[in-house]
Amino acid sequence: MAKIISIVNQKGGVGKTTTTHNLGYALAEEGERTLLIDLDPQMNLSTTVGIDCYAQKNSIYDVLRDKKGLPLGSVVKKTEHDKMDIIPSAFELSGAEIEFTKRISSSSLLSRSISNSIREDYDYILVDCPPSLGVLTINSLSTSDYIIIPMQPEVYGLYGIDMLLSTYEEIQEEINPKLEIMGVLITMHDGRLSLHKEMTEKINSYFKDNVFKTIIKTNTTLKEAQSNNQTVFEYDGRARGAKDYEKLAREVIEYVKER
Amino acid sequence: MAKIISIVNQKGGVGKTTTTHNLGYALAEEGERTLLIDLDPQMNLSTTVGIDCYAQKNSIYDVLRDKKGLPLGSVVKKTEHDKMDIIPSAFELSGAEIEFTKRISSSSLLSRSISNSIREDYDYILVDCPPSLGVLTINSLSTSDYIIIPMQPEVYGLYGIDMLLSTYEEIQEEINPKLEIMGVLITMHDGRLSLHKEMTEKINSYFKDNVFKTIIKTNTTLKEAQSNNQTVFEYDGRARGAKDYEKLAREVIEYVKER
Ligand SMILES: Nc1ncnc2c1ncn2[C@@H]1O[C@H](COP(=O)(O)OP(=O)(O)OP(=O)(O)O)[C@@H](O)[C@H]1O
Ligand SMILES: Nc1ncnc2c1ncn2[C@@H]1O[C@H](COP(=O)(O)OP(=O)(O)OP(=O)(O)O)[C@@H](O)[C@H]1O
Ligand SMILES: [Mg+2]
Ligand SMILES: [Mg+2]
Repeated sequence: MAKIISIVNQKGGVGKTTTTHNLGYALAEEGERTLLIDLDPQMNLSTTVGIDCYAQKNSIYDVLRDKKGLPLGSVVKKTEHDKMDIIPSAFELSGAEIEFTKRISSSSLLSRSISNSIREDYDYILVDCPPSLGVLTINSLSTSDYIIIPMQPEVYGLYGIDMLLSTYEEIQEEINPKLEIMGVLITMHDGRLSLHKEMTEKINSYFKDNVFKTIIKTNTTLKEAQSNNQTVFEYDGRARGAKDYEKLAREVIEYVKER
Repeated sequence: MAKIISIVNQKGGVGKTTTTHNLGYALAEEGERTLLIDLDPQMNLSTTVGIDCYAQKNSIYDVLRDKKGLPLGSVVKKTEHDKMDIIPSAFELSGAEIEFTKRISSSSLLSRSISNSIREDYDYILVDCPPSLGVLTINSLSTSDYIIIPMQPEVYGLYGIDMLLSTYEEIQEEINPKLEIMGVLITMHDGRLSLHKEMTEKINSYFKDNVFKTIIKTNTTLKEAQSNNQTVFEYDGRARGAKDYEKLAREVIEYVKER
């Protein structure tokens, strides 16, 4: 049965998409069958993986709307890696905030569409969320086992965290009691900046055991790989970013095994 | 009469808040009376300016809901600079997406609350928008004269731009014909990266005259100033970031004069 992990932070530009893509690939490299779900209407993840979201006959939007009775499995697409698949985004998701909210069961559209057969096909399902705490992110949290919170070691990174934690607590109490925070992932860390050292200490003292040992360092190769529509592994496996996401994948697998 | 400028990009973490705060201060330094409006429920701008958003008796949320007949002027707060004021954010704005959408006039709540008297009090009104194209951003665009689009010279920066441009065209045609793009502002530019040179060329060839001559370079002092709840001008006026935002302020003033 697949473990479902939401990659969430309403703060923009903290590395949610970069983490979903590279962690997903690193898990696949470790032999884990991995499914990525792109719930962000910006479609960054889908575009990087090489999918043309406008060319889909049916999409995750149709599945969530549940008008055609489409199973989620019908919108899964293959990627370059034989152990990593993707459910691409759709531009109609940008209207989802407004459209889905009117429905009584608006927070459980995704959990109702993730069948047991999908869960059997994979070991991990990673969901890339948009930079907001709206209906799409809530759908992801409502169906997830775990949350990973990417966070830059900068002051704006810490400001919004209370809002995210209170949304998490609300969903855990009212909709999804099994949901737990797997950890805060420090991203784009630059060892030369004293600001980053200070903020990392603040994050560690605030979250204590809930911070991944792995820190993702700032690494230009990650950006270059993205402009080549690749993960850092495909672009240059010796790069700093590849080592960091490899380490993270092992830490995630270890965490799940111990549970 | 104040010129209203929306600082918009649904891509997260591109420097919207950093630009609103530092450009606002630079305009005030040039002698322009400036009002900042924080329309982002994350409240990053309000927190940096030193406002406790939870301590407000009435907020922009009450004004937009229009239940109490409160004028926008009643929620203006002073800042450290005598020529720069702010209308802080409110945590209730995070529910605004759902609550305001149901109202027929949901896109013009802000324009109906910006009275002529507010417009007479200022030369510039800058609106910091959240990382989405939802009802809050649409309200800002519906009442603005100009748009500034901060953009990182990275591939994810370019992916979502078509969605933003189509939203702009729709609002210009149906709600606000005076709306124009003042320019794309390249932010966090790192001269050492060939990727940034390449992407800057792509942005220039895509947007032609609609790109500011001023490029905001990546500058650690900007981040350090934020962790001190200051603009870069207050923290270290000689820094690279201060020079860049000063230049931008002059370019904005020049643009408005020529219109
Ligand atoms: N470790 C890293 N080192 C250097 N650059 C990075 C790193 N991680 C991410 N980036 C860059 O930072 C930018 C933001 O990353 P990304 O788009 O993954 O964040 P996000 O949280 O998904 O953004 P959004 O909130 O818009 O969805 C991208 O341009 C990406 O290339
Ligand atoms: N020129 C710059 N040089 C270095 N760092 C910068 C620069 N501009 C912004 N930053 C940093 O980048 C991060 C993102 O900036 P900011 O929060 O202003 O973006 P935003 O677009 O407002 O994000 P959001 O989409 O979450 O509202 C912040 O941590 C900020 O300190
Ligand atoms: Mg993303
Ligand atoms: Mg912001």
